[in-house]
Amino acid sequence: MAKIIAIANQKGGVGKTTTAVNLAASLAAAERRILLVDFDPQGNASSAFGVQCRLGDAQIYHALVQELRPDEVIQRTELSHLDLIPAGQDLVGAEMELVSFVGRERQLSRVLDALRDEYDEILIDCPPSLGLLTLNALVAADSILVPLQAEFYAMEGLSHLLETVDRVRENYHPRLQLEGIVMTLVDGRTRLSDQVIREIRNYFEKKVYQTDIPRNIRLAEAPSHGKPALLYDISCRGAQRYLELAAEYIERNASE
Amino acid sequence: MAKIIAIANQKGGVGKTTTAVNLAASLAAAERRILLVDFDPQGNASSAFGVQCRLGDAQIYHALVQELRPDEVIQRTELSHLDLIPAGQDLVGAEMELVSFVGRERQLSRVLDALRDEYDEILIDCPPSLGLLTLNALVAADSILVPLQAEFYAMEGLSHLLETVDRVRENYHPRLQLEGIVMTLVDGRTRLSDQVIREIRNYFEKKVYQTDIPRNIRLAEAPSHGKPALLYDISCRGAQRYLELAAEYIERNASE
Ligand SMILES: Nc1ncnc2c1ncn2[C@@H]1O[C@H](COP(=O)(O)OP(=O)(O)OP(=O)(O)O)[C@@H](O)[C@H]1O
Ligand SMILES: Nc1ncnc2c1ncn2[C@@H]1O[C@H](COP(=O)(O)OP(=O)(O)OP(=O)(O)O)[C@@H](O)[C@H]1O
Ligand SMILES: [Mg+2]
Ligand SMILES: [Mg+2]
Repeated sequence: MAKIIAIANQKGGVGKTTTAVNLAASLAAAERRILLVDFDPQGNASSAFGVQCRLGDAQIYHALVQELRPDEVIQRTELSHLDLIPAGQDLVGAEMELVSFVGRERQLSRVLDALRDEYDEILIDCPPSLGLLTLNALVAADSILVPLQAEFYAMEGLSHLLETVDRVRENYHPRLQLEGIVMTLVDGRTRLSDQVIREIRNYFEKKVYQTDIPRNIRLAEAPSHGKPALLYDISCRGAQRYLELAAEYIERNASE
Repeated sequence: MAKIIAIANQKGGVGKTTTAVNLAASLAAAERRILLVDFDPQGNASSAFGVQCRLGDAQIYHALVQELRPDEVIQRTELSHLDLIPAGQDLVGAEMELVSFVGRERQLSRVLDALRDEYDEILIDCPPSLGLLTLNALVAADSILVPLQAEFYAMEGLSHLLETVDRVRENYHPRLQLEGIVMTLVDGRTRLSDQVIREIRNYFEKKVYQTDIPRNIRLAEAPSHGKPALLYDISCRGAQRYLELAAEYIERNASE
């Protein structure tokens, strides 16, 4: 029975996709059976594996609006334990189309519940907004993992995000948990981020993962080769940190 | 008669708000009369001036749904030639509310047309998506300025953005121009971005501004003090480059 994790933060460019792709790949390397769901119309998690969805190609949109069955939109990747449900431009219209659906916030949950028995974890890469797509992801998920950059605008958005999580718990899904906060794009050269990270660790305590992800150019290069970092350059700091993050995730969830 | 410019790119975290805030401030320093419209529910352009919109405070949402007149949502800033229309959480719901409006893509245009005579330029900071809010901004605008980061995911999104601009021209607004592309977060230390920037300049030629914006930590620090960079630390490279960008914008538009 898979655990479903939404990787979400409405602030743009904080490392949601980079975390979804590399955490999924690292967990698969540890032989967990993983499904990565690209739920962002930008389709970045798909292109991280060299998959470009043209209009009409089987993708998450078609399962969402029930044109295809959930198992018909799954693709294999280079990693034996990692499958992908890609996204593309079709998803842009989904947000407007879903508005008039009955149970509009539960469509992704319906799709993913049908796949839970096949996987250990299902990771959802969310778009940079708190609209209907992210709402669907939060309703479908057992927990939310928040990639957080230690900069002013990103910090400011955190309280809105946590309020949204509270509202989802109250109105749709009482069991939604906070999986944790992962500090991303940590730039060792600046005092700003050191001070901010200390404050976050004090406030959120155990909820912040010990493993943080440093800024590492190889992480930004890997997607142009259609590979997660551990297949592009496993020796780089970025790939190593995501392997450590996966190990920490497994440890935190083993004790439950 | 103001020129209206949408600062847009659906890729998250590429410097839309940083460009909107600092270009607006630099143009105001050059004595142009500027209105900055925060059109992102995150409200980052508002907090860059120390303005926090609580639910119910007068903001762009209220003019959009006609609860307030356009002139009733304008605020002064520390800069005499720069006014701000702030945004806050009320705007989150606007996207879903607008779906059922007649002329749903023209609501912002209606609001800003009423203000055109008061300003030389009206800049719109857009959210990281191609939904109804960004569509409203593109329909209201005379031109679009695209902040572009020289990284794989951001580059990949550029073709979708330009396709969306073409669709807006065909269906809603034939006169929408491309103001230009501004290279942002330029990191001199990496080969990846040098190579990518050369390709972009070759392909888009004159459409790419000569002035690019380097990564400069002072630009990320300024918003936590509620000031644009030229008021926080005018001597830093970031503030200087935005002043140069404003000068290049004025030169490009003078010759028309
Ligand atoms: N630790 C890192 N080191 C270096 N570059 C990184 C790192 N994490 C992410 N990046 C790069 O920073 C940019 C933003 O990251 P990413 O696209 O993963 O963020 P996102 O939150 O998914 O963005 P969006 O809000 O658009 O979905 C990308 O170009 C990515 O390659
Ligand atoms: N030239 C720069 N040098 C250093 N930091 C920068 C620069 N430009 C932007 N930043 C920082 O990078 C982050 C992303 O920038 P910004 O928020 O302006 O992007 P955005 O495109 O508006 O993001 P969103 O998609 O969430 O609206 C912010 O923390 C900002 O302070
Ligand atoms: Mg992403
Ligand atoms: Mg922004």
